[in-house]
Amino acid sequence: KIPPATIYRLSRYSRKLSLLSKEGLEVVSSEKLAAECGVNSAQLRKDLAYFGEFGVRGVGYYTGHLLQHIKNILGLEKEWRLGLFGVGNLGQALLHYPNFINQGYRFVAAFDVDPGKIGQTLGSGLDISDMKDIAEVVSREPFGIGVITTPAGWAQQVVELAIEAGVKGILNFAPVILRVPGDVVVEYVDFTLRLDSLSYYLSNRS
Amino acid sequence: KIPPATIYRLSRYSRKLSLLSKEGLEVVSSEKLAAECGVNSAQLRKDLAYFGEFGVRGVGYYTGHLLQHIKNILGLEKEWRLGLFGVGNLGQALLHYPNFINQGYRFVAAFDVDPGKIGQTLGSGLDISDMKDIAEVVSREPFGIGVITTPAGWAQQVVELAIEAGVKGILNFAPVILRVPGDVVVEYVDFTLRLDSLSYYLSNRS
Ligand SMILES: NC(=O)c1ccc[n+]([C@@H]2O[C@H](COP(=O)([O-])OP(=O)(O)OC[C@H]3O[C@@H](n4cnc5c(N)ncnc54)[C@H](O)[C@@H]3O)[C@@H](O)[C@H]2O)c1
Ligand SMILES: NC(=O)c1ccc[n+]([C@@H]2O[C@H](COP(=O)([O-])OP(=O)(O)OC[C@H]3O[C@@H](n4cnc5c(N)ncnc54)[C@H](O)[C@@H]3O)[C@@H](O)[C@H]2O)c1
Repeated sequence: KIPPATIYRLSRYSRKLSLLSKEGLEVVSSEKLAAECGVNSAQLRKDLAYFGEFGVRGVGYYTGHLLQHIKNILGLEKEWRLGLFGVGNLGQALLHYPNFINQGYRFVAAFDVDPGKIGQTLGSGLDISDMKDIAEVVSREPFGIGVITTPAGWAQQVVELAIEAGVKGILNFAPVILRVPGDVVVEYVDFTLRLDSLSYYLSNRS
Repeated sequence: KIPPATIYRLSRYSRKLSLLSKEGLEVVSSEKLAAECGVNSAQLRKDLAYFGEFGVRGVGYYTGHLLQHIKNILGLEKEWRLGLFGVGNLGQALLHYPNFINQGYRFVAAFDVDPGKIGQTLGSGLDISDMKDIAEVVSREPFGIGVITTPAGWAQQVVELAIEAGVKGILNFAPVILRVPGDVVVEYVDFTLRLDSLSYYLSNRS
């Protein structure tokens, strides 16, 4: 079993490799790639060793070749279709963000319960659908990952509706732990957790 | 040295304890608190043991008492003042979020370089300051934590200006690794990392 921290680091290696490859760097040493990603080179080699042997002794890694390998491992050779639940402040910031497309993520549906929002068309051409119509919208525009930006109190109910409609991956921004069946994967983005961690380290520095 | 994952879990325990305490629950068992936070009770007891003995044998934990202890450990008994750099889509969503105040975080300053934004007053009464005036604004409205929501290409330069003005804690949303001196603490919020992790698990399920 691969540690979750290794998967997060793979994502960082792939992002850095794609920058290096755009800059025309053909070969990169494990020391350089590690330093650019804020890790040590032993950690980088250990992470990659879970998936096979990619380096060439005395040369390093072929940038494009390693990038392609990591993208395949992460499942990024295909484009992921996303659906957003809760088109409020945060939801709109996510829908307006142009970089998701470059990284292989595209919003194909957005849902809300507010009558003032349902039926509106966003800048990207996306219509805001009614939560009531989720089954019908998903059958027309299927998506693999649901992004939850509803108020905390609604998140559990919304995730159940999304799962019922066939969604198996959830990126949750609401500050609640979601109860989901075993075949559904949930990732949390929690800003306050990060702020509390800053508070701890700033308060406990000697 | 306390593992970073323990600090993140402490933050989750404190959030859940404050909900339980609001509901009037005087005492809570380690099993119940652990289950509500999505961890096992041995992990919870191990996390708390780093900081002392809080449970009462046969009873569990006094909810209000444990909450106060954890808040003190995390440095949450005081209100943290925040400054935001880059009042764009994401920055505005953060500035409009009412819940940060309830958790002890208040934005006292916001900076941008866009002449169309500088001088505007936000709904919360906050003025958008010019990045050029950072030293003068920070001396008037000091803050301990800088939140970076500028484009990735500017993040390193902005963090250096913030540190020069005396800021020691950074919450960074830009997808770059920041180089900072040893006495500055940085936390990253990276949505794409989480999406890539979802992609990995969804692509590798048997
Ligand atoms: N904005 C931030 O900076 C921030 C920070 C941390 C956490 N969060 C979390 O992100 C979530 C969204 O925050 P926000 O600031 O965008 O809130 P918001 O109130 O601006 O937006 C919430 C949206 O969800 C919609 N909604 C309500 N019930 C729904 C349902 N059952 N189904 C579908 N849509 C529904 C509302 O109509 C609204 O459009 C919250 O859970 C919040 O705690 C936000
Ligand atoms: N919006 C999202 O959903 C999202 C998702 C993931 C990551 N991010 C990251 O968050 C950051 C902000 O994203 P956004 O969508 O809000 O971008 P945005 O373009 O909407 O906002 C950026 C703001 O920063 C300001 N700015 C530019 N240079 C500056 C400088 N030197 N000092 C101060 N302010 C400056 C701009 O004037 C603008 O107001 C980016 O780094 C982005 O990669 C955003």
